Amino acid sequence: TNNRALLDMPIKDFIISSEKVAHVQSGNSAEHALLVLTKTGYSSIPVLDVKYRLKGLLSTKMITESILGLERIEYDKLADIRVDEVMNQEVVYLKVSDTFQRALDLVINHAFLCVVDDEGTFVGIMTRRIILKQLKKYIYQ
Amino acid sequence: TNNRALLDMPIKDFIISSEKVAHVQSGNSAEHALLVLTKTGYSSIPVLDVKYRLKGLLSTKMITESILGLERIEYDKLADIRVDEVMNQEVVYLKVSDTFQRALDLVINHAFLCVVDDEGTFVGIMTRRIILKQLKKYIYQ
Ligand SMILES: Nc1ncnc2c1ncn2[C@@H]1O[C@@H]2COP(=O)(O)O[C@H]3[C@@H](O)[C@H](n4cnc5c(N)ncnc54)O[C@@H]3COP(=O)(O)O[C@H]2[C@H]1O
Ligand SMILES: Nc1ncnc2c1ncn2[C@@H]1O[C@@H]2COP(=O)(O)O[C@H]3[C@@H](O)[C@H](n4cnc5c(N)ncnc54)O[C@@H]3COP(=O)(O)O[C@H]2[C@H]1O
Repeated sequence: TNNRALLDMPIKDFIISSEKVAHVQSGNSAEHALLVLTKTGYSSIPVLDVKYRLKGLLSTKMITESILGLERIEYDKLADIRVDEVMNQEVVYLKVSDTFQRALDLVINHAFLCVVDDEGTFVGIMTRRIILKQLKKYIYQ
Repeated sequence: TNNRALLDMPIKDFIISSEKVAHVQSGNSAEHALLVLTKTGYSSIPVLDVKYRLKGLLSTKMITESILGLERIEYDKLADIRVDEVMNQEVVYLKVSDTFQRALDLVINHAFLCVVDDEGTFVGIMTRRIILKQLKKYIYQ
C-alpha cells in the first residue's frame, strides 16, 4: 500500500464495535461510573443516552477532580453527582464514512475517538492502538 | 525519509525529559499518589527512588482497584498503603540508544514508555502522541 492508499482507507474495518465498548448511561451517578471505570480498567469511556446517542466522554480524572476538596478527596459526595455534571460534552468524533487520514489527524490529541453514524447513533470507537498497528504494518512492508 | 531511515532513527530527539515528567517516589502513600495523578491529570506515571531509578508504573486504576471493597471504594485506607504495594513493577522500558522501531513495536501495547540510561537512571518518556506525530509527518510527505 502506498501513503495515499492508506490515508484514503475507510475506517469501518478498524472500528471496535459498540457492544465491545464499556460505557455509562446519561443520568448514572458518578459513583456508579467510577465503579465501571475501575472494573473495566479503562481511564476514559463514552457516555450514551437510552437511544445510544453520544452525550459525552467521562474519565476517572474528571470524577476525582470534581470532588477534590481542600483537605482530602471527598468520595462520599459521588453518589449525589451525575455523570452529566462532570463529563466532557465537547466530544470530537468520527463519522463511519471518514477515512484513516481523518482518524490519524485526530488521534494525535485523543487516545480514542467515538464513531457515529448519520443518525448520530454511537457505533463504536477507533483507538490509538489500532491506528498504530496499521501504521506499523504499513511501514514494515 | 524512507521507511528504514525512520525506523533506524535514534529516539533521543523524541524523549520528553525527566524534569517534565510527573512522577511519585517509592515509599509515598497511595493517598499522596492519587492527589498527584488527579492534579497532573495523567492516568499513569513512573515511580522513582531517591536516585531516580525506575521502580515501577502507577495508575489511578491500580490504586482504585486495591481499595475496591465489597460495598464501596474504601478511600479511608489509602493513607496506609504505599505506592510500592500497588504499582506494576514489571516495567517495559527503552534505553537511550534504542531506535524508533523499538519504540514503535512497544507502544502498540503501552501508552508511554520510560527511557533509562546505561546506569538504569530514568531520563524521560516516549509517548504514543510523539510517535504518532512522527509517523504522520513521515506519511504525509
Ligand atoms: N483491558 C485491556 N486489555 C489490554 N490492553 C489494555 C486494556 N486496557 C488498557 N489497555 C492498554 O492501555 C492503553 C490505554 O488505555 P486507557 O484505558 O488509558 O485508554 C483507552 C480507553 O480510554 C479507550 N478504550 C479502549 N478500548 C475500550 C473499550 N473496549 N471500551 C471503552 N473504552 C475503551 O480508548 C483508550 C485507548 O485505548 P488503546 O487500546 O489505544 O490503548 C490502551 C491499551 O493499549
Ligand atoms: N495535560 C495534558 N495536556 C495535553 N494533552 C494531554 C494531557 N494529559 C493527557 N493528554 C492527552 O491524553 C493522552 C492520554 O493521557 P494519559 O494520561 O491517559 O496517558 C499518558 C500518561 O500516562 C503518560 N504521560 C504523558 N506525558 C506525561 C508527563 N509529562 N508526565 C507523566 N506522565 C505522562 O503517557 C501517556 C500517554 O501520553 P500521550 O501524550 O501519548 O497521550 C495523552 C495526550 O494526548
